[in-house]
Amino acid sequence: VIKTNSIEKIYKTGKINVCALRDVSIEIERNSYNSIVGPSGSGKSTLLHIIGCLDTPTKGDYYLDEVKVSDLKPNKLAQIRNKKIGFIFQTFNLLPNLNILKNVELPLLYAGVRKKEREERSKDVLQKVGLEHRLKHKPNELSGGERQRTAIARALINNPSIILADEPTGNLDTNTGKGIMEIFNKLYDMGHTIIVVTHDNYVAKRADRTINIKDGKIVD
Amino acid sequence: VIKTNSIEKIYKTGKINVCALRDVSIEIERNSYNSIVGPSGSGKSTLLHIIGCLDTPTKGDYYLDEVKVSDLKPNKLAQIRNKKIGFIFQTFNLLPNLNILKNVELPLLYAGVRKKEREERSKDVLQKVGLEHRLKHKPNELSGGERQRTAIARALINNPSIILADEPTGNLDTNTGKGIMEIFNKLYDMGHTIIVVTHDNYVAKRADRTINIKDGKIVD
Ligand SMILES: Nc1ncnc2c1ncn2[C@@H]1O[C@H](COP(=O)(O)OP(=O)(O)OP(=O)(O)O)[C@@H](O)[C@H]1O
Ligand SMILES: Nc1ncnc2c1ncn2[C@@H]1O[C@H](COP(=O)(O)OP(=O)(O)OP(=O)(O)O)[C@@H](O)[C@H]1O
Ligand SMILES: [Mg+2]
Ligand SMILES: [Mg+2]
Repeated sequence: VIKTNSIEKIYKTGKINVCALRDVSIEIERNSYNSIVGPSGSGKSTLLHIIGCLDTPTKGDYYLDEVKVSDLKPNKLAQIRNKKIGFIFQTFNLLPNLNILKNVELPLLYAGVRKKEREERSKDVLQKVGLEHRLKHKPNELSGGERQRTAIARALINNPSIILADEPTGNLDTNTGKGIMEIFNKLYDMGHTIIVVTHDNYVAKRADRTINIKDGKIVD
Repeated sequence: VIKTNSIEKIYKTGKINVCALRDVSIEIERNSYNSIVGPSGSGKSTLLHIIGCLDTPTKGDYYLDEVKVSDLKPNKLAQIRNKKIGFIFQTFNLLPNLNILKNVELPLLYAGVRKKEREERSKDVLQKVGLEHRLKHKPNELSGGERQRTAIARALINNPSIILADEPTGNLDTNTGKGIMEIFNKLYDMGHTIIVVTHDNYVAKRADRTINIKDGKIVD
């Protein structure tokens, strides 16, 4: 379902040039459970952003469901993203001025779902991640792990076929983290495709396949 | 060196009232290595902020080096903080418009250290955490784990006697995390007092003493 062909990503900011990914070619099958591991700064988040249609490579091609995504215009890219992909950011990226009930509703708002249904589904997924007692809190009125779980809830609410998670348990104690892994397991059983970037060995081991990255390259 | 007496912390925001800590009384000795563990949302960051003079309790007293800190005015509190405490935030709290060399210099700037020495010491501690090749990057031009290491460098540059670390390895792979733990070990050997909030069992086990928190209370 996901196919990258010699992806290269160079960040160019002012005088700074950083080659974050070089010659990355991977194929990920539908309904597979994958983990991406590697040292800090090795290019994992960069790769996940390209797979998630949130960034474009400087060289190479990316095919999602056989469509050459690397060629698409921004609004077409956004459409595909909203429909097919649930992205959990390493830095959560919650909107600071909305409470978490409204933050989690956002993907449904973009999908044109009506208010009453949005609210019910938002409450439902927030209850799944153990945050039903925090619905009216804004992100800065939460603990680190509660913000992380809010980001997880928002990524899952639209039932996307592809779930991309960047360090989803980094701020969670072992038990709460296991609860999140159980949610991912259920989604995998229901046919979803899962890609988790993680430093947590427990999380990496549950994947069928682990992709190793070092200095922007895939290694075995 | 640190003594809290029946600390209570209630967050009051609009209609929301959350009791984050209740009746917390702990004593921490000079030159000890402590970890604080507990479920997500249990009050760990709240307790660390009070110990770090970044927040005040709603009830109870806090003594730092036998001074009743809970009574002090904000500017006196800031003085003590800058001199004695190095705080590593769970959310890093780096200044977005400064590169990391300048971000890490900040505690020395407040301490009145001259430009040339600030720059040398900043480079030195950034090299210790493996970021010598990223000095001119701003925080948004870094990976998650690189931001975390920048926050660690900034907390350590003034050689504070008390180091408070909130989930310092949450975004780091095992090897990079071990490197950070080595730095903490050396500081402990040199007489510093260390308190680490962590979900990482490896990190918690290295402490001489572990404080368990659940629902805002200390448990055994
Ligand atoms: N500004 C605030 N207003 C209201 N409630 C808050 C505020 N900040 C934190 N809380 C609540 O206080 C409780 C304790 O928060 P704290 O950040 O101390 O937890 P924690 O143990 O550090 O959690 P984690 O492991 O997830 O980082 C949480 O349940 C949180 O929702
Ligand atoms: N906007 C940017 N400009 C310049 N360099 C960047 C930018 N964003 C990231 N980098 C660099 O690209 C490299 C890869 O970053 P990436 O975020 O993909 O790493 P990562 O593997 O996710 O690391 P971590 O495990 O620490 O989160 C890093 O060394 C980083 O410094
Ligand atoms: Mg990353
Ligand atoms: Mg916390």
